[in-house]
Amino acid sequence: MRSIAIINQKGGVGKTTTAVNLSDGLARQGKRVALVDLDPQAHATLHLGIDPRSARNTTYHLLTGDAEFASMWRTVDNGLKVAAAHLDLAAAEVELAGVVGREAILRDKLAKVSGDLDYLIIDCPPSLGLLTLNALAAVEDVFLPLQPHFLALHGLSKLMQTVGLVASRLNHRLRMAGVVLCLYESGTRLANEVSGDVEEYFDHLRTEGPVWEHARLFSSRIRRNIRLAEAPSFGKSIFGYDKSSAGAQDYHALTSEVLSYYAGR
Amino acid sequence: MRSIAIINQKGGVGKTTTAVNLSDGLARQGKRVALVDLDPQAHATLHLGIDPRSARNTTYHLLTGDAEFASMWRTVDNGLKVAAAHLDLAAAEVELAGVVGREAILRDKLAKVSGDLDYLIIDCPPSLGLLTLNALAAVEDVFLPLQPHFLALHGLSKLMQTVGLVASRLNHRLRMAGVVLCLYESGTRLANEVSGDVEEYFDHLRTEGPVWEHARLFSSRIRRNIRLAEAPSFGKSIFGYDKSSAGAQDYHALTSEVLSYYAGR
Ligand SMILES: Nc1ncnc2c1ncn2[C@@H]1O[C@H](COP(=O)(O)OP(=O)(O)OP(=O)(O)O)[C@@H](O)[C@H]1O
Ligand SMILES: Nc1ncnc2c1ncn2[C@@H]1O[C@H](COP(=O)(O)OP(=O)(O)OP(=O)(O)O)[C@@H](O)[C@H]1O
Ligand SMILES: [Mg+2]
Ligand SMILES: [Mg+2]
Repeated sequence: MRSIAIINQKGGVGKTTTAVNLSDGLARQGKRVALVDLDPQAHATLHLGIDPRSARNTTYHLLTGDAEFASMWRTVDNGLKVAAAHLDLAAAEVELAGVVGREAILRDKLAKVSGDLDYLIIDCPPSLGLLTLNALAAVEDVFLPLQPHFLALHGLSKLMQTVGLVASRLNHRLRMAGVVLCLYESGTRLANEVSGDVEEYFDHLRTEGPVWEHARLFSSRIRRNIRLAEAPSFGKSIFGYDKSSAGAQDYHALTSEVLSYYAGR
Repeated sequence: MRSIAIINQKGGVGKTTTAVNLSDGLARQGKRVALVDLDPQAHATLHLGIDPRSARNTTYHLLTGDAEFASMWRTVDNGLKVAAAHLDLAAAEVELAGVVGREAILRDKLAKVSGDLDYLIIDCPPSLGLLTLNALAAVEDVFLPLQPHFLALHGLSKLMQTVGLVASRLNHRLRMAGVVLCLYESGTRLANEVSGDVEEYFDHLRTEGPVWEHARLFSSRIRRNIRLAEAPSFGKSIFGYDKSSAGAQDYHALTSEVLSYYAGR
């Protein structure tokens, strides 16, 4: 099972949109895919038409209680399994404050489903707190959606520091897989310049150790496309909502690129 | 002194861009303005060309130590005063966990500068934690930047709940002033529909009590404009960077609307 954490502490950069559309993209290629929503805002859950309050078990119960993944899968189009989030997750950080091994809870539960899935993708909140740490301690690969705006690089080094710490102290298998440029405004100098800066940043980072040595800028860029913002209001991925849109093209390209990334490993 | 908290727990909706440009807009109208950065990411600070690490005192010291506002103002163009943030603020929530009256720290310090300023604007992080609570406990008015996308309304009621709680338990002067539509994609059905929904939401909310009775959708909408994203890389507000841009027009319109909002109160 390939396991991916979608992270970026910056808000509104395309984490959820990428988590949902990559998951459905892979499911449509016949893979057995699970999407795990670890954000108290539950936007990935809502994006696929699931009401967090209707879920008997959510990732809140997974982290703070005895619930296992098997008891919480909701299946949507194309066989895609979803582990719903709920606002109660916001309390998890406080509730788990004193618990030993509180960053490793997800990893133990993940291990039990790894035989049944090809891909497991975790959508994380815009923070580097306990929820994101659980994701990082549990998965093999980190995907980083990034909006090529001015302060994108500023947050990047802090983020990579966190990834490095988790890799050394909690999860030796953790690898930085790549950056996905999102909300890409084609033809603007800003997008062009920041993309170049990100490329350069990872060129240097690659020499720093095994966590980084295969990190790349995915060549598939997700352009700004209003269809991607409309899809959630229909409870669908971009493929379910408007297959011919630029947004669908871009996430299809990303899906193919991710499949060959894993084929080559 | 008019005091404004710029809040929205959703990430990347234009809080910082609005805080910075409204502050400079008001300063350029001859007002005595202070911008207080309460986000550990310090994007407002960086936007105006200030390095958080170069600041002797930051809002971290304000919240967790003895530092007062007077010791930390940095003055930028047009006499605009800035209280810089720093990543250490991320630890403030934990550090202040046991402290009595920890949501009221900012209010006490704000009171000491109210004589010297016309406007004080606080840029908040994308969360409803201790930092945002301090801002809400300290100010008179709440401004809500909102991107008219599908899940915008979903977060709105949770947000208003928080404002209501602070108003009743910590700050009887707190008022919901208005929503500023940001990242507005003109001509799209999504922006149109969500704006209509927001308008309707506040029409109903207005009958719920004094906190809400003057809440409105500001008529000035901030359209998507790449210049707004470029300005931070020059350490300037949109007015300092490109006065003729659509972004400058829109924030100028908002500034005028805010001035008449206060003139009429
Ligand atoms: N390429 C795109 N084109 C147009 N709209 C987009 C695109 N990608 C995302 N959006 C929209 O932008 C908003 C923010 O995206 P998204 O929710 O995926 O970001 P996020 O990083 O998950 O945010 P958060 O930090 O709050 O979890 C959403 O309303 C989404 O529908
Ligand atoms: N109207 C606009 N047109 C184009 N770009 C914009 C506009 N408003 C904001 N931006 C850009 O979008 C990104 C997010 O905006 P901003 O940082 O102001 O949001 P925020 O709500 O403060 O985010 P956070 O939740 O991370 O604090 C920034 O890179 C900013 O420069
Ligand atoms: Mg998200
Ligand atoms: Mg901000």
